[in-house]
Amino acid sequence: ADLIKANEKIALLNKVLLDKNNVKAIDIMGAIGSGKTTLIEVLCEKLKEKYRIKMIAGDISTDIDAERVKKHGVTAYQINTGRECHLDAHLIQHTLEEISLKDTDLLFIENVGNLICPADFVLGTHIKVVVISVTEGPYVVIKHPVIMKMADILIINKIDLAEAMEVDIEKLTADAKKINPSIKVIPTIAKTGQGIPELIRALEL
Amino acid sequence: ADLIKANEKIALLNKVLLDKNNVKAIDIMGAIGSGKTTLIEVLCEKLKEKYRIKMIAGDISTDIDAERVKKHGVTAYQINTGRECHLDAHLIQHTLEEISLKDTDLLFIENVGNLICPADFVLGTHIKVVVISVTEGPYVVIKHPVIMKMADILIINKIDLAEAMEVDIEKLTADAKKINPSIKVIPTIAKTGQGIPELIRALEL
Ligand SMILES: Nc1nc2c(ncn2[C@@H]2O[C@H](COP(=O)(O)OP(=O)(O)OP(=O)(O)O)[C@@H](O)[C@H]2O)c(=O)[nH]1
Ligand SMILES: Nc1nc2c(ncn2[C@@H]2O[C@H](COP(=O)(O)OP(=O)(O)OP(=O)(O)O)[C@@H](O)[C@H]2O)c(=O)[nH]1
Ligand SMILES: [Mg+2]
Ligand SMILES: [Mg+2]
Repeated sequence: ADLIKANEKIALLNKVLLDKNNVKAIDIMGAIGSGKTTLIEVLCEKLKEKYRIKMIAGDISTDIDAERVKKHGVTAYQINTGRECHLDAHLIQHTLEEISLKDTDLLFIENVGNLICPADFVLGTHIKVVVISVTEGPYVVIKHPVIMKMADILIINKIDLAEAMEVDIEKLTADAKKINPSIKVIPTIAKTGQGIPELIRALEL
Repeated sequence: ADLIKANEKIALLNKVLLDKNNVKAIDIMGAIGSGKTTLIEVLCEKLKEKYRIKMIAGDISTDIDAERVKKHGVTAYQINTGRECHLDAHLIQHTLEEISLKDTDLLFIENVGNLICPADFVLGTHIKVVVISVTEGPYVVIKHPVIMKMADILIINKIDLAEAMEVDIEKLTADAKKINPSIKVIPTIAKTGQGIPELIRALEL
């Protein structure tokens, strides 16, 4: 609880710094392999003409995600958290010191693949997104109420596999709205770009 | 680090108690929605004639998994961890007090859906299993070396979707063996029972 309070203080400082530099920051959380990086890749492709974009990737190990995003001509920074199951405001504060914020309009932060830990550690972003995949089964929303409550947008990805998984997207959406009535729910196929225009509108970009 | 040490002490006590009662315990960890409960359901169907089976399910919220397993005529206990991203030896110690161990041969423990936290909190089981799904993408093994190192068996589930996901099962297997040369890797389709006889042999059941 003390760790959470201390983290919130640093998150506020991060937000002040981002606002001072007119940088819009988006925290993209979600289950392991739900499609976070693919979504960021496709958003970079669609938005890099309009905004100067940078990205921070968090994983316990490897720099794979930052490297994937760099291929799209976007500056990306990788944080390895070691054994921590979430990014925290302090790690972001450090990385923000390396980034030229005055030359940045939009910052995507990809959190560690985990539906539990990131809920308790806000980073100081303007928008919080959670990505789940239909391949995780029908109970993934109701099983994770804490992260659903703190999210602004829920992306239900890999809907191309909904039929093979026998998962009902309407039911997942209803589950989310029951837990968090103001959450926006967007079904996507990150691989093909389906749902991305709607996501961009929801992100007000 | 102190928490991890303290947990190991209690885990040892759990193991002593299980051994005293001739109960074989298996910790089933894995990503969110990777197929842990489905695998336990199918193992219960195949093994309940041969062994007296009990199950403990861990989730931050809901009793869905314990209820699913009960439908197979197996006694199941649900632990809700609240905000904790993993089961721990202390929670298991408590639950073991409720279980009639002398009337039990085999205990399945389904850990919270998470590929990071459970690696640091052993429960006192005889076998540690990790379940991943091909739907999590090609990097899931190399991204989670800590849990791969401490596991005895890696189950690669949902191989029916490997083609749709363009994921190479051989590559995932090689990744695992590079991190942990003694790990046994078993591809499965929990939904249909494919790979289950091989899993039963690997579990020495
Ligand atoms: N079928 C299908 N596959 C997808 C879709 N979106 C992403 N994938 C695949 O899912 C796998 C995981 O995608 P990533 O973007 O790496 O997922 P992630 O959430 O960033 O994963 P981590 O950062 O490792 O937790 C990859 O093989 C992607 O190609 C989709 O809409 N449909
Ligand atoms: N296509 C396919 N789907 C599967 C397979 N095994 C399980 N599923 C489905 O995957 C979803 C999740 O399965 P579960 O058994 O609930 O997974 P879990 O790991 O217990 O999930 P959590 O406990 O919530 O982390 C369900 O819709 C299952 O029917 C498989 O081999 N192939
Ligand atoms: Mg990623
Ligand atoms: Mg389960």
